[in-house]
Amino acid sequence: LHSGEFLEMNVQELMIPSERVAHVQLGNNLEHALLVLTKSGYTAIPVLDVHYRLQGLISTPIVMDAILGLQRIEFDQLDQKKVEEAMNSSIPRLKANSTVQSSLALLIDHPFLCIEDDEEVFVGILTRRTVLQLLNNNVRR
Amino acid sequence: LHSGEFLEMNVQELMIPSERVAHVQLGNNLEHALLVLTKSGYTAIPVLDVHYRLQGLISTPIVMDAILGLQRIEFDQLDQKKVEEAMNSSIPRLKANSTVQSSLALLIDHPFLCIEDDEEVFVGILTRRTVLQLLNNNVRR
Ligand SMILES: Nc1ncnc2c1ncn2[C@@H]1O[C@@H]2COP(=O)(O)O[C@H]3[C@@H](O)[C@H](n4cnc5c(N)ncnc54)O[C@@H]3COP(=O)(O)O[C@H]2[C@H]1O
Ligand SMILES: Nc1ncnc2c1ncn2[C@@H]1O[C@@H]2COP(=O)(O)O[C@H]3[C@@H](O)[C@H](n4cnc5c(N)ncnc54)O[C@@H]3COP(=O)(O)O[C@H]2[C@H]1O
Repeated sequence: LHSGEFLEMNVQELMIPSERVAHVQLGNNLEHALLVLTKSGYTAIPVLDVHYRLQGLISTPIVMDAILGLQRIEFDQLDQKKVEEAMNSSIPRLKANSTVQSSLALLIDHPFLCIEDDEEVFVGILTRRTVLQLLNNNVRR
Repeated sequence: LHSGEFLEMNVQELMIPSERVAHVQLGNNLEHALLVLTKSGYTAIPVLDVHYRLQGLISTPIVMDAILGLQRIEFDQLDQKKVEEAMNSSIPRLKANSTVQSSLALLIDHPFLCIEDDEEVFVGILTRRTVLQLLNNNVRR
């Protein structure tokens, strides 16, 4: 196997920068969130506040579950609920100077990890895809 | 770094067996597919035929995109379309005797891989989570 140097890389070198990350803002309703998810093609995206600080994560399963009635999914409820009522607000975050090695264990349970700077401003995401590419290049016989 | 023996493991030893995989059948409409996705909590699941052979993959992005009109998402269209009209029918598949190493490159672009036996019957899935756990245990300083 190759050396483990790639494990010491900084996540900031590998992340998708915030300007390329689809997201929604606090105050948006679930109809808007579902449109952003649908048009971006992603199944889960960050929720940010006006200062670009991370507040949580919204996903299509979360949106659908929030409007799931006893008999059917109640689509007319979408514009009646805000993202903050439904989002998952307990998500892990990495500091920009974290290493790839520290991200591996978290990526077991999370398809992507949000990265913030020292001011807790959201700066980007590290995806499973990026880390798997790195591993595929470095873990061979 | 540890030895690369884990790369030689058989995917069959690591897969989630078919009886535990949420799926839909050909002929189901998108309303049924969305309910299965919502209740299972998964964002993408296999589509099988009556002989349990793999036909494609259906996901919430695919469902939403299929009913996305010019102005809004048209939810009343959900029971008007069948999974076969919308599903992604060109997905990779692994044979049950494939190794983990052969799956790594495919998992870069696919969150999970469908596994079939020699009769092309669907037998299970290999997820990124499983492989990341394996890598996390074997790739350390
Ligand atoms: N437009 C596209 N082009 C090419 N491949 C695509 C794609 N959309 C999805 N994929 C593939 O599908 C995987 C799962 O995407 P998902 O949206 O469920 O899950 C995504 C999504 O929730 C989030 N994500 C990734 N890129 C994002 C972005 N630019 N903005 C917001 N969220 C993003 O991170 C998760 C993991 O992403 P990852 O790349 O590891 O894994 C992606 C990627 O391999
Ligand atoms: N009920 C649950 N309990 C615990 N963790 C959960 C969970 N549902 C989702 N997750 C976490 O979220 C990741 C993405 O799930 P997703 O449904 O988008 O994407 C899933 C889904 O499309 C599919 N999948 C996984 N297990 C499945 C199953 N039993 N039946 C059908 N599809 C499955 O494989 C993809 C990748 O799964 P993976 O495990 O790597 O990654 C999962 C897992 O880490």
